This record gives sequence, structure tokens and C-alpha cells, in this order.
Amino acid sequence: AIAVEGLTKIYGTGESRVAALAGVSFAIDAGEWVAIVGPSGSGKSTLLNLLGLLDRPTAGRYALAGRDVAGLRGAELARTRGELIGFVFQSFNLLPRETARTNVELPLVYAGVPGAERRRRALEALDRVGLADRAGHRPPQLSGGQQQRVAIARALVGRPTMLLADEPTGNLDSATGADILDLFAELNAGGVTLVVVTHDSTVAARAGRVIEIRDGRSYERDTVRAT
Amino acid sequence: AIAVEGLTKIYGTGESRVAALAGVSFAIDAGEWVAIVGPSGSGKSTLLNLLGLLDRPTAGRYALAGRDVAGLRGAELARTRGELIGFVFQSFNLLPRETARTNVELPLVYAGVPGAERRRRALEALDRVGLADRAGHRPPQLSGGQQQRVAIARALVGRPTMLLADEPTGNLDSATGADILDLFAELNAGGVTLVVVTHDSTVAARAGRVIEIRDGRSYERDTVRAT
Ligand SMILES: Nc1ncnc2c1ncn2[C@@H]1O[C@H](COP(=O)(O)OP(=O)(O)OP(=O)(O)O)[C@@H](O)[C@H]1O
Ligand SMILES: Nc1ncnc2c1ncn2[C@@H]1O[C@H](COP(=O)(O)OP(=O)(O)OP(=O)(O)O)[C@@H](O)[C@H]1O
Ligand SMILES: [Mg+2]
Ligand SMILES: [Mg+2]
Repeated sequence: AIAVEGLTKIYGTGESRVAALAGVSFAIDAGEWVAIVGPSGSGKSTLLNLLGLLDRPTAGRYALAGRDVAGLRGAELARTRGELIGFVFQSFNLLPRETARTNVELPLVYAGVPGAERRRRALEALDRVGLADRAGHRPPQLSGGQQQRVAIARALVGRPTMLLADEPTGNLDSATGADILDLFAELNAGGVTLVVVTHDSTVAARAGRVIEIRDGRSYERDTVRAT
Repeated sequence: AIAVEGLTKIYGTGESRVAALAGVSFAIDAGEWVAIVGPSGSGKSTLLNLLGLLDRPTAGRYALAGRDVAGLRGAELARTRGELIGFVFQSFNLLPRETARTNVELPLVYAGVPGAERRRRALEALDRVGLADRAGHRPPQLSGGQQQRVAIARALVGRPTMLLADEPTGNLDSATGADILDLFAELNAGGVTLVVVTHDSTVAARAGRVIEIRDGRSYERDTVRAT
């Protein structure tokens, strides 16, 4: 599903130059569940944004579903992103003046899904994350963990083949976080590829594989799995 | 330091009525370290906002440093808040067009501290949270955990007598989170009262006492402390 080679992202120039990613290479097969871990500031969100086609690398290659993304432009880039990828942002990126339901409907609007079906699927997604009774609230009327779950619902309402989640349980208590992990396991069992950036070892432990990012470089972590 | 009685916060009316806090009562002595835990949506941020004088209760009483806060208005309210309380927001609330350093200087601007000393203390606070080399970056140029640490630095630069922190380690890896906990322990050893909302059991374990919030009500949790 994913193949990156020498992926590099550099911000700024001269004194303010920051190599957020300094040549990252790995492959992820369709249907895998990979956790990405590493210290604060190490480059995880930068990497996930590149994988999610939200940003372009300074150097290096990224092939998604066998196709080099460098060739994707404009409408085709947007369509590829919309059809294949569900993205959960570290800071949620919800529209503050839209309700939880209309926020979750947004990917379906882009996909041209009719209104009644959009509404039904959005309410179903909110129910999956335990927020059926908050569908009419706007983000400022939601707790931090509720906003995070709306962002998760929005990421999966379009039935993407790949879910990229940037610290999806950071604002959740362990019980609510466990519900989200069970949801992820269900998606993965149904064939969805999962790439989850996390600081939570419980979340990393559920993945089949752990990639560690340190100072903009990637390392495969040997996981000794308890049986 | 803190005494609350029957603290209540109700949002909305009729069908959209939400009792975020339904009568919370407890006391916290000066110099205590209290963790506030509970499920997502249970009322923790609502409670912390009331304690931080960022909002007014619908009903109930709140005495801060022996004085009923209901009587505080306008400039006196702002001054009390500025002098006594450092607040770390769950969503950081940084100014996106200001640098990390000028964001951290803000409480000192309100306190009338001269420019050179403001700068020195802001850089010192950023160094304490491991961000000396990010002082000139603006929030969009910082990682999630870096933004969270800038919010922490801003909360303690004014040397408050009480630090209220809403999930201060949610975006931090365990090593960086441990550094922040050591910093909190240092502040507490120096007499600062700490009230920390957290979903992280490691963070809760460092506190001397745990208050649990569930459905807008508070419960004292009996902690069996390992010796
Ligand atoms: N302005 C508002 N209008 C309506 N309901 C609100 C408003 N603000 C908060 N709420 C509701 O009040 C409840 C408590 O919210 P609060 O932010 O205190 O929860 P929390 O315990 O901090 O949750 P989390 O752990 O997810 O951050 C939530 O169910 C939320 O939906
Ligand atoms: N626009 C930018 N300009 C300059 N530097 C940037 C910019 N965006 C990010 N950085 C820097 O790049 C590095 C990597 O950032 P990134 O957000 O990928 O980290 P992260 O691993 O997700 O961290 P966290 O765990 O704290 O979320 C950080 O040191 C950050 O300061
Ligand atoms: Mg990040
Ligand atoms: Mg909260």
C-alpha cells in the first residue's frame, strides 16, 4: 500500500533550517497495522502529513497503491486523497461553526453522497465512537476527547482503504481509548490499512509492527510479542 | 487554597440542556498536589475552568485563598487570576502569529514586567521544558507536543501560587512527559499548589490525592500508595 524511499522534509533556511525528516525509507503492505512512535518533535506528524498527501516532500519518493504520488496534481490529487485515505489530525481540525454531524458528513459531501444517506452514515459513525447524543453540538460545546472522537468519526465515514491517525487517543481516558482501539481492530480485520502515530504504549502494542522515528529518521523496532 | 461547595454548571436549555457539573464539593489545601481523573465528557475541563476563574458557575460556591470569588469583578478578577493562577489549556490556546517566546512572555506583560527581564524569564521557562532552541518558532512551526510545552512554560513563567493543568502530557512521549512531571514535582516542593486533570495513570500516581469526576459529580478516590 505504501512505499517510501529517502523521504525528506526540510523547513526554513540558514539559521532557521530544520530537517524534520532526514531520509525515511520503509514499506507498508495493504491491511497492515503499523504504529509510529518517537519523541516529541521527532518528525511523526510531518511523516503522516506526507503519507496523507497533505504536504509534499523536499526530496525522496512516495508510492501509494503502487503509484508514485509525485505525478498527482490538483483534482486528481484531491480525489485520490478523498477516496483512499481517512486522516485523524493531532489537533482535530474541526469546523467550529458546524455541528458534530455536519463535520463528519464533510468527506461524503466531497464524494457526492446524497443528503439523506450522508446524514445516516454520519450519525452511524458518531454512534460508533460513542457520540450519538452529541450530534447537534458544535466543537466549542464538546469536551477535548469528544472533539477527538468527532475527528475519528469523520476520518472513517468515507470507508477509506487506509486510516492515518495522529495520536487518536491522546485526550481519551483508558476505557474510551480501548473502545476506539476495538473499533480500529474491527476496521483492520475488514482489510483497512492502519498507520497510527501514538505516544501510548497500549496503542502501540495493538499494532502488528512498530516504526520508531528519532530526529527525522526511521527505525524498525523489534517487538517481542507476548503470546 | 480552594474550597468548592455544590459547584454546578449547566449549558443550554430544554432538549439541549447539559449538566456538565452537577454539584461538586471538595477542599484543596495550599501546597497539595491533586490529580483529577474521569471519563471523556465527565466535566473535568469545566471544573478546571471554574477553578481558574475563566468561567462562572451556574450555582454553588468557590472560595479561593479564603475569599469567595463571586464578589470578584472586572479588573480585580483579572488581577487575582493573573497573580495567583497559572493555567495550561487542553487545547493550548497559543497565539499563532506570536513566537514561542512572546507567547510565554504574555503573563509578564500583563504583570508589568520590563522587557529585558520578560525575555530572560521566558527563555528560562522555555529551557525548563526543553524548548530553548524553538524560542523563535511560531505555533504552526511547532509539533503538537512542543505547542503543549509552550503552553506549560507560559503557565509557570509568572511564578503562580497555583498551577491548573488540563491534560498537560497528552501529546508527549513518556520521556518528555517524565521531564514535565519532574518539573511539576519541583514546583510542588517549592510550595506551588497543583491541580492536574489527566488521563494518564502515571501522572495521577505522582499526585498526593486523586479526585474522580463522573457525570458531573466528584468522588474522592482511595489511593493505595506503594511504599
Ligand atoms: N458550551 C457547551 N454547551 C453544551 N455542552 C457543553 C459545552 N461545553 C461542554 N459541554 C458538555 O459538558 C460535558 C463536560 O465537558 P468537559 O469539557 O468538562 O469534559 P471533560 O471531562 O474535560 O472531557 P475530556 O476528558 O474529553 O476532555 C461534555 O459532555 C460536553 O459535551
Ligand atoms: N513549519 C515548520 N517550520 C519549521 N519547523 C517545523 C515546522 N513544522 C514542524 N517543524 C519542526 O519539525 C520537527 C518535527 O515536527 P513534527 O510535528 O513532525 O513532530 P512530532 O514527532 O509529530 O512531535 P509531537 O510528538 O510533539 O507531536 C519539530 O522539531 C518542529 O519544531
Ligand atoms: Mg505530532
Ligand atoms: Mg477536557
